[in-house]
Amino acid sequence: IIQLRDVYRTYLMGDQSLDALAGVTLNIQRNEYVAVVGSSGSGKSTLMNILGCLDRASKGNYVLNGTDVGDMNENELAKVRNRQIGFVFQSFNLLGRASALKNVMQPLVYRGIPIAERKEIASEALVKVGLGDRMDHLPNELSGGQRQRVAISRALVGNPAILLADEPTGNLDSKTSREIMHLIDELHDQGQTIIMVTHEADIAKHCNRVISLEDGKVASDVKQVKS
Amino acid sequence: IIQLRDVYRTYLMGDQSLDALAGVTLNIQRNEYVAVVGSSGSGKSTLMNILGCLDRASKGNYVLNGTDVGDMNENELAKVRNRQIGFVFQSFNLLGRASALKNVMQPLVYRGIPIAERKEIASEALVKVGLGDRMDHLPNELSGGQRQRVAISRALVGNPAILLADEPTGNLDSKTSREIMHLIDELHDQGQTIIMVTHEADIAKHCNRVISLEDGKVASDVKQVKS
Ligand SMILES: Nc1ncnc2c1ncn2[C@@H]1O[C@H](COP(=O)(O)OP(=O)(O)OP(=O)(O)O)[C@@H](O)[C@H]1O
Ligand SMILES: Nc1ncnc2c1ncn2[C@@H]1O[C@H](COP(=O)(O)OP(=O)(O)OP(=O)(O)O)[C@@H](O)[C@H]1O
Ligand SMILES: [Mg+2]
Ligand SMILES: [Mg+2]
Repeated sequence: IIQLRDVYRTYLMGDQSLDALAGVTLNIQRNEYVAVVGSSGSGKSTLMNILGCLDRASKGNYVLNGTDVGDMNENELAKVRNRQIGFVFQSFNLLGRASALKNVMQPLVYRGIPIAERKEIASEALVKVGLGDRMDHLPNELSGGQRQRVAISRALVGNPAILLADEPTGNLDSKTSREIMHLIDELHDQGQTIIMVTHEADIAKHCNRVISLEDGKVASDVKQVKS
Repeated sequence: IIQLRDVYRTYLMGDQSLDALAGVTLNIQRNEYVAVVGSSGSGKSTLMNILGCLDRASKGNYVLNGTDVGDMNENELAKVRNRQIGFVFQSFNLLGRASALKNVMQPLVYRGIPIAERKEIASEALVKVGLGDRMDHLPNELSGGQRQRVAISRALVGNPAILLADEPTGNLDSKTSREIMHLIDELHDQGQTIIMVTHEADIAKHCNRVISLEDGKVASDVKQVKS
């Protein structure tokens, strides 16, 4: 479902160039459950942004679902992002002036769902992550872990074919982390493809493949038994 | 050094009131190494913001270093914050338009250190957290964990009497986490007081006391052998 061929992402700073990704080649099959690991600054979020069509590769090829992403224009990319991909960002990226409920209702707009139903689906999603009594709070009226759970709900609510989650449990205590991983496991059981950046070994155990990045390259790529 | 007496922090939302802290009483001695734990939304960041003089209690008393914080005006509070306290925020709170270096130089201004020396001290602090080659990057040109390390450097650089760290290793891989914990341990060995929110058991092991919050109250307060 995902094919990367020798992908680079290069930043120019003055007269220096920095390769955040330096030649990444990867194939990910439908319904794989992939953990992306690596030290701070190794390129994980950069990789996720390219996979999620939020950023373009500087060099190389990205084929998603049979289509070359490099050929798509802004409208087509937006369509793919809104309909096929659910994204949990490392810094949540919630709409600051919208309530938790409105934030989770947002992805459903693109699926042509009427407002009353969007409200109902989004409320249920928030109850599922323990935020039933926080639905009207704005992001700055929520704790760090509550914002993270709103971001997770928003990513899961449209039942996306591909979930990209950048450190989904980074701000959560172990009990809440387990509840969140249960929801992500459920999405995987429904046949969806999961790609998750994590630096916690316990979280990576949910996956059946671990890709490790180092200095913008794939250092290792190992299949494992999901435990 | 820190005394809280029956502290409340209440938010009014429409006709409802929400107690983020609901009667917290605590004494923390100089040079203690305290972990604050508890589930998402239990009141940890609210407690840290009050301890760091960034927020005021709605009810109750806070005596810091013998002075009642409730009696201080804005100027006095700012003075305390800038000179006695180092703060690592859950969402980093870096100056968005300043480089990593300028961000880390900032706390030294309040200590009357001349600019050339501020630059030197800040550079060394960034090298210590592995960001020697990222000093001129702006926060949005850094990875999540790199931003976290800049925030940590900025909190440590003024050698504060009290370090308040809200999930200092949340976005860091285990190797980088160990390096950061080494620096925080060093600060403790110099006699400073450390209060750290964490949800990772390995991080809490560095502490000699664990305070657990639940629904805005202290659920347990246990001394332990630092391991
Ligand atoms: N401005 C606000 N208005 C209303 N409620 C708020 C506001 N800020 C925080 N809260 C609520 O206060 C409670 C405590 O928040 P706090 O940020 O202290 O939690 P926390 O323990 O740090 O959680 P986490 O582990 O998720 O970071 C939460 O339930 C939150 O929803
Ligand atoms: N806009 C930019 N300009 C220059 N360099 C950048 C920019 N954005 C990111 N970088 C650099 O690219 C590298 C990879 O960043 P990325 O965010 O992908 O790392 P990461 O693996 O997600 O790290 P972390 O675990 O800390 O979140 C980092 O070294 C970072 O400094
Ligand atoms: Mg990252
Ligand atoms: Mg918090």
